[in-house]
Amino acid sequence: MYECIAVASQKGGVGKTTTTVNLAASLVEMGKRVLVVDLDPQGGLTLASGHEPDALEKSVYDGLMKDEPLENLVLTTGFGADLIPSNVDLALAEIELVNAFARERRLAALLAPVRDAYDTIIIDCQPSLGLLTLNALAVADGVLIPVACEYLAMRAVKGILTFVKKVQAQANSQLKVIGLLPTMFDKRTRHAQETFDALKKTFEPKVRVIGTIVYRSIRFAESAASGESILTYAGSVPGAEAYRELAKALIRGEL
Amino acid sequence: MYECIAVASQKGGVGKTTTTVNLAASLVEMGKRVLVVDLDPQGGLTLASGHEPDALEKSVYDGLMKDEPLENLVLTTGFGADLIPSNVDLALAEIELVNAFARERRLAALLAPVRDAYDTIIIDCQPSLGLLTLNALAVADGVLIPVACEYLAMRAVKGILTFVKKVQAQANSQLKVIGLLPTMFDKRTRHAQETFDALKKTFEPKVRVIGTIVYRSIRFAESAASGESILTYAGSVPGAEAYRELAKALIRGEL
Ligand SMILES: Nc1ncnc2c1ncn2[C@@H]1O[C@H](COP(=O)(O)OP(=O)(O)OP(=O)(O)O)[C@@H](O)[C@H]1O
Ligand SMILES: Nc1ncnc2c1ncn2[C@@H]1O[C@H](COP(=O)(O)OP(=O)(O)OP(=O)(O)O)[C@@H](O)[C@H]1O
Ligand SMILES: [Mg+2]
Ligand SMILES: [Mg+2]
Repeated sequence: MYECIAVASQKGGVGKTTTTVNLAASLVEMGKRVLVVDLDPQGGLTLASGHEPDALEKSVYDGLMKDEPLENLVLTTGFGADLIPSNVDLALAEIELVNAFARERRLAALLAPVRDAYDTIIIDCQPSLGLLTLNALAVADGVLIPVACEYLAMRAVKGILTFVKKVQAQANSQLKVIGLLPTMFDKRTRHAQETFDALKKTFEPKVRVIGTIVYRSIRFAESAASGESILTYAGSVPGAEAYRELAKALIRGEL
Repeated sequence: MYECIAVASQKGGVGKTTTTVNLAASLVEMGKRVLVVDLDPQGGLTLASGHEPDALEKSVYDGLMKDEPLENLVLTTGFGADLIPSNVDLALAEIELVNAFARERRLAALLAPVRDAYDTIIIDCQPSLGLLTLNALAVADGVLIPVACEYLAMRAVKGILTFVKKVQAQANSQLKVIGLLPTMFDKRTRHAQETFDALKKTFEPKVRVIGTIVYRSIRFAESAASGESILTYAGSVPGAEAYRELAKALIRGEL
């Protein structure tokens, strides 16, 4: 199984945060020890885990830029994983890192002491390919790319794959592309199926389009508001099953 | 009417690009001369306008960083507005601008020669509050904030409003918040109405929640693939009417 998974795409709103929460929850349900890291200044993962970004005393920013030890940052979540939270302070890091020493290895250094304490670490990236996402890809051994089954999201895939190739060549040769995870697939529309078909035609066999599809359901937005994962909030929706399947495939080493 | 509108939010996938295309198309339909600017390295607006970001000889990056005159950058669109396109080169600008002179006024300088040639300029921002979005807010006299009617998008509103306040205080005192534009409102769900109600309760009367709601429709994703606006692709969907109403309200100075 991957020790560290980055969930990344520069396209906004494709389900990066939702995938991080629900994949982590599924792995926890199967007995794995999981740490999730919020690497987005919006603090979406922190919010979806039931915490208030503005109320944090310390966040991932302090770990990256102020040498705060990791154990002072870790919070619990409603879905059984541990969390390194974030808030708007993290936006400063993007600018401060530009002229910093070993700027893409800050996250790797922060996580190093706990790699053995968890079966896997999952990093939720912000919707841009800057220095924070570079930090995530430099420490990860796998990158999962959610793709909303809509035209503009599909067109964004080439951009993240190009960025990943650069990272593999210059910062982390161990990084593998786990695959493209189809999300927000609306069964009632032709457009979703057409986009999914185009995704397979354009990227396979070089890049895997993960067979597990996460169907669109309003329960996902509702579960984010509840601080729970979809598994406990609305465990019978098809999307919940999809994340459990994804977790199983990762545990079995099929992805 | 606003001379220059920035469409901004750090939350991804809330309809920034879709709003830029369809508001521009609605204003053109009402006889206005409109320029749209793609300030997102993903090139979503460029794609939705029927162009290929990777095939561009020059883009907004060249105008911002290489003193390329604007007239060498302007393209036409399928919805009657002019476009300054972008592609992945623009991602370099975010880093190159950090140590540049007058770094937040580069876009203002690029647009200055054509301000009189258009009734309004609309800038599509990327999903982050960095130097590119700062450039947009520094030149705009109005900022439109799309908010998907879902929990995580609502929670992101405070972040963009705080950023706007900073810009108003330090870079552009003329900048006004046009309002929060409710998007992707799914009539079939309670969650959308609850989010909309929470939006009004949390932000009004200080910030206007625009009464025109853009309802969810797959036709928006399809129209982006066609290079047309929703007005010509599927003009009878409720969302199309919403953008026309928004354009009217802007022309009449009601917003
Ligand atoms: N399968 C799904 N069906 C319906 N809604 C979904 C699904 N997955 C996520 N959502 C909702 O769509 C919105 C976007 O998802 P999310 O915030 O996870 O995307 P993101 O890629 O993390 O966004 P950002 O780019 O802003 O970080 C959220 O409101 C979320 O609750
Ligand atoms: N009212 C709507 N109903 C349904 N789908 C919509 C609506 N508005 C936009 N969309 C679709 O939702 C997706 C996200 O919209 P869009 O790309 O415009 O958001 P954005 O804020 O520009 O995203 P980014 O943060 O990546 O720049 C696109 O696939 C778009 O076609
Ligand atoms: Mg997110
Ligand atoms: Mg966009």
